[in-house]
Amino acid sequence: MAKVYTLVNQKGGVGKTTSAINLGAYLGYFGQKVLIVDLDPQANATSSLGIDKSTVKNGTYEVVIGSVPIAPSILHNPRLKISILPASPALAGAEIELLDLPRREFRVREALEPILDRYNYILIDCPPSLSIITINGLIAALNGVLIPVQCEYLALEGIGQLTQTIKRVQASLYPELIVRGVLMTMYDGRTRLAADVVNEIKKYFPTQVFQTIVPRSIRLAEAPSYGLPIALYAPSSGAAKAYMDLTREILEQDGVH
Amino acid sequence: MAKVYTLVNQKGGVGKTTSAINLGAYLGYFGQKVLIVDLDPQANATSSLGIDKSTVKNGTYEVVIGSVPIAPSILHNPRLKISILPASPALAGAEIELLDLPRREFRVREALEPILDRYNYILIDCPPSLSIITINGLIAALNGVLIPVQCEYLALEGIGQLTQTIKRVQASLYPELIVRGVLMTMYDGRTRLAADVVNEIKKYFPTQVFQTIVPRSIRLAEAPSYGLPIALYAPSSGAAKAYMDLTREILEQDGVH
Ligand SMILES: Nc1ncnc2c1ncn2[C@@H]1O[C@H](COP(=O)(O)OP(=O)(O)OP(=O)(O)O)[C@@H](O)[C@H]1O
Ligand SMILES: Nc1ncnc2c1ncn2[C@@H]1O[C@H](COP(=O)(O)OP(=O)(O)OP(=O)(O)O)[C@@H](O)[C@H]1O
Ligand SMILES: [Mg+2]
Ligand SMILES: [Mg+2]
Repeated sequence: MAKVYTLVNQKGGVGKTTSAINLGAYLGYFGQKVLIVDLDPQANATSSLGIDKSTVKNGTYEVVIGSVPIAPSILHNPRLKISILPASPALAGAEIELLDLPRREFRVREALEPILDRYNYILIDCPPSLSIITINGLIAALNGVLIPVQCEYLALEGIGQLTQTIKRVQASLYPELIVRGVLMTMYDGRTRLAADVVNEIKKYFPTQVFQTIVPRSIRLAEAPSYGLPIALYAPSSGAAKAYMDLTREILEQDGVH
Repeated sequence: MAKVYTLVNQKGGVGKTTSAINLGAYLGYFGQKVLIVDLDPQANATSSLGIDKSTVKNGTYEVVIGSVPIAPSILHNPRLKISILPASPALAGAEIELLDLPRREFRVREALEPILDRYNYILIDCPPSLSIITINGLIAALNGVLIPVQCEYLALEGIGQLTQTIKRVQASLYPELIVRGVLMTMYDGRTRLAADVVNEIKKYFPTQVFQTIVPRSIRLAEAPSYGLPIALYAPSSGAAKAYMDLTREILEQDGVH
């Protein structure tokens, strides 16, 4: 039975997609069967794996809204040992369409059920908003949410809203929803601000901040232009080491050896 | 009569808020009367000017949805010579509420009408999405949109969707909507990727990319934690010079001396 983690933060550009791809790739590297689900209409997770989103016929939209079967819609990348349910351009229209559908908040969770036994890990990438698409991501997070937080001041501002939304979902739709972990990203040691933000976030989430902190590294911004995770693009970089450490930390906590 | 520019890009973390605040501050520095309108529920523009969003009673939500008069809701910052219509926490609920209101796409535009003659420039900051709040921002952009684009690969992916949305708004709701300019941000000279992205964007917008390119600078990430624009926080930095140059470029093109 797969562990399902959803990457969520409505603050934009904090490393949600980058963390989904690189954590996914290292989980594959450690022998886990991994599926990435791209819930973002921008389809950044899809293109980070070298897939042209305009060529995607059946993706997240078709599966979640159009009830196309999920298994044949999943693309496999043998080199990376990870699979992806890609985002097609139609996903941009899903916000409005989801509002009128039955069980509109549970569509992603229900779409994943038939394949939970085929993977060890499923990582869901969300857009930078707290809309119905992201609510679907929260309810599908069977093992909790991973919250990437950029080590910059403006990223602090949105944490309150995010935790309020999580509490609202726990109260009304999915009581077992948990925060699985908070990942500090884009840490730049040249400024005291980064350490201040880390300390602030640790006060907010005393037990959930991962020990691993991802440094700011231009290599991470270059890798998607080659359709590669950092593990293949720059395996000896500090950023690669950080995502490998994070993966080990998660596997250890999950009791996977 | 104010010139109204809206900063828009659904890709997260590309410098929309940073550009609204720092362009705004330098317009004030050059003697222009400036109003910032914070349309983002994260209220980053509000907090970048040192305002605690939880203390905001009447902000964008109350004016646009609750029909509270706009003028008394505007906060003035004498030191910066700029004013702001701040975002209050209630703005997070606006997405759903706007959908049922009459003239739901024109609420921001109509809310600004009574005060257009009090300012020289009005800059509207949007959230990272193409939702009804952002559509309001597009329709209120009397003099066009400013599109900040981060000089990184993933930021390229969303441009197609953004221009499609602009075309849809032109076709159905606001034919005179234009792209006033595209601002390249977070340029990091250490990687060839940045120059590649700039060239790619210039092919997409042959006549609209501003000459000024904003470099990646940690000073810009530090400034909001002090509630200051770069003009006051680090006036001799490369980032400050870039936003000053951008402001001059815009004033010159607008025929303001
Ligand atoms: N640790 C890092 N160091 C440097 N650059 C990074 C790092 N992590 C991500 N990036 C780059 O920063 C940008 C934002 O990251 P990413 O797109 O993963 O964030 P996101 O939260 O998914 O954004 P969105 O909110 O738009 O979905 C991308 O260009 C990415 O390549
Ligand atoms: N040129 C720059 N160099 C370095 N850091 C920058 C630069 N411009 C903005 N930043 C920082 O990068 C982060 C993202 O910028 P900002 O919040 O302005 O983007 P945004 O597009 O408004 O984000 P969102 O999509 O969440 O609204 C912030 O922490 C900001 O301080
Ligand atoms: Mg993303
Ligand atoms: Mg912003």
